Amino acid sequence: SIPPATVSRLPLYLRVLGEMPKAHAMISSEQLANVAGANSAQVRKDLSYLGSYGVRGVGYDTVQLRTQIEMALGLSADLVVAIIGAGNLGSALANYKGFNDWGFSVGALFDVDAAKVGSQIDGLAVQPMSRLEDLVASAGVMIGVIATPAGAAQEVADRLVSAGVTSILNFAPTVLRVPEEVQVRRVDLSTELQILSFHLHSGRRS
Amino acid sequence: SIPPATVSRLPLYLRVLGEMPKAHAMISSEQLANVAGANSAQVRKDLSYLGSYGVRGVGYDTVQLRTQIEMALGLSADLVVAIIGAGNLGSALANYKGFNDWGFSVGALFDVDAAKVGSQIDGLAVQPMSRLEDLVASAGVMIGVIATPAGAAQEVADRLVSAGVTSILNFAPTVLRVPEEVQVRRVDLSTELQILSFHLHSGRRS
Ligand SMILES: NC(=O)c1ccc[n+]([C@@H]2O[C@H](COP(=O)([O-])OP(=O)(O)OC[C@H]3O[C@@H](n4cnc5c(N)ncnc54)[C@H](O)[C@@H]3O)[C@@H](O)[C@H]2O)c1
Ligand SMILES: NC(=O)c1ccc[n+]([C@@H]2O[C@H](COP(=O)([O-])OP(=O)(O)OC[C@H]3O[C@@H](n4cnc5c(N)ncnc54)[C@H](O)[C@@H]3O)[C@@H](O)[C@H]2O)c1
Repeated sequence: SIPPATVSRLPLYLRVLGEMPKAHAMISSEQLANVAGANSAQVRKDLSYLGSYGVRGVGYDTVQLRTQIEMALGLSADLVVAIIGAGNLGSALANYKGFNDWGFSVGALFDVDAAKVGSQIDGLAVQPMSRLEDLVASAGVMIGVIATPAGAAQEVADRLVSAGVTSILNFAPTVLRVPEEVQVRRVDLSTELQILSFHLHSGRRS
Repeated sequence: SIPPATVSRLPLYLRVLGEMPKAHAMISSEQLANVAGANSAQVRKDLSYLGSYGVRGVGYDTVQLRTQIEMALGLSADLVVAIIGAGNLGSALANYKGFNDWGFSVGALFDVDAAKVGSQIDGLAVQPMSRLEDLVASAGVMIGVIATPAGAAQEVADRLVSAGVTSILNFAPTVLRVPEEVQVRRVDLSTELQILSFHLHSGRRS
C-alpha cells in the first residue's frame, strides 16, 4: 500500500508530466524532482510504489508514467462532485474550469438560502438542501465539497455521510467528526496565512 | 526552534481555544487533542516548544495559552495581504470576512484586465499591475496571494519578491521558483481532490 506522503506528491508529479512538451518522451527522476520541489531519491522511492522503475541513465517513459499515476489515483473514471454552499467561495468553485482537467465534474450545487435556490451558476441550478439525498444518488456524487459557514459544516457533513458520500473536501474552518471510513481533506485559508505569519515573525527574529 | 509539523498544528489549537466558551478557564491536552484531531502526547510536545507546560491533572490556562500561540505565530501585529488576480477566486477571497478574525487585512487588489481595474470589491478598488511596487510599499504588504492563471503565477511571484514581499500563498496550480528566504504555501484544489480520489479508488479495491 502507498504511504500518505507519497500519495500527496503523486498529483504534483502528474502536473509536471502534464506540462511537459509532447516530444519529451523520457523524464529523469532529477527532472521530476527539480520541478516538483522534491529530491530525486524521494521521487524514485515514490514511483517504486506504483511498480514503476526507471532505466538507469535514461529515466521514465512520460506517457507510461502518467498512465500509471492516473490509475493509482483512480482518475480513469469521471468523479462527480457536489458543492454545498453557493456563496462567495462555493460559486467561485462552481465556476472553476480546472475541475474538468482532471476528470472531476460538478454534478450538483446546494444552498439553504431560498433566494439562491433556482439561480444558475455556470449552467447548474442551485438546489435546496431538501433534495440532497436524492440528487447525490441520481447524479452519482462521490465527493462533497463544503463551502458553508463553519457553524453549518458538521450538520452538512453528517447529511453527506448518511447519503453515502465517503469523501469530503472541507473549506469551512472547523474540524469535522466523521466515521472512520470517511476521508476528509481540509483547506483552511487562515491556517495557511498563520503559518506564513510564523515564518515572517521568526525570520524577523533570527 | 519549532518544527514545521508543530507550526502547522498551532493554528488548529488556536481555533479550538477560540471556540471554547469564555467560562472554560482550563483545558487539558486530551480535550485539545480530541477537538484538533491529534493525540494528547503530541499536543503536550507541541506546546512545550512554546515554553508552555500544563499542570498535571489540571491542564493549561486557556487565556494564557491562546496568547502564547498568538505570539509564536506573530499574530499580535496586523498583517497586510495583497491579492493578485481579481477573478472568480480572487474576488471571493477579497470578500472573505474571515481574514480579519486573525489580524489579516486585505490592503490591495491587482489585475491585468483593464475592464476589472477600478471596479470595487468589498470597498477596495482593483489596481493595475503597474502600481504593484508602490502600493506594496505604501500599504505595508507582507503577504502576496496569487489568484491568477497558472501561466502568469511565476511572473507575478517574481514581481512580488522584487517588491520585497517574502511570503506567498499560491492558489495557481503550478510550482513556483523563489529565492531561499521566500516562504511559499500552496493551496491546490486538484491535488486535494486527487488525494480523495486515491482513497476512493483504493477503498473500493480493498
Ligand atoms: N470566501 C473565501 O475566500 C473563503 C476562503 C477561505 C475559507 N472560506 C470558508 O468557506 C466558507 C464559505 O465562505 P463564503 O465566503 O463563501 O461565505 P458565504 O456566506 O458567501 O457563503 C456561505 C453559503 O452557505 C450557505 N449556507 C449556510 N448554511 C448552510 C447549510 N446548513 N446548508 C447549505 N448551505 C448553507 C449560505 O446560504 C451561503 O450561501 C466559510 O466557512 C469560510 O470560512 C471562505
Ligand atoms: N475558482 C476556483 O474555485 C479555483 C479553485 C482552485 C484554484 N484556482 C486557481 O486560482 C486561479 C484563479 O482562478 P479563477 O477561477 O479565479 O480564474 P479567473 O480567470 O476567474 O481569474 C483570474 C484573474 O487573473 C487575472 N490575471 C491574469 N494574468 C494576470 C497577471 N499576469 N497579473 C495579474 N492578474 C492577472 C485575470 O485578468 C483574471 O481576472 C487559477 O490559477 C486557478 O487554477 C481557482
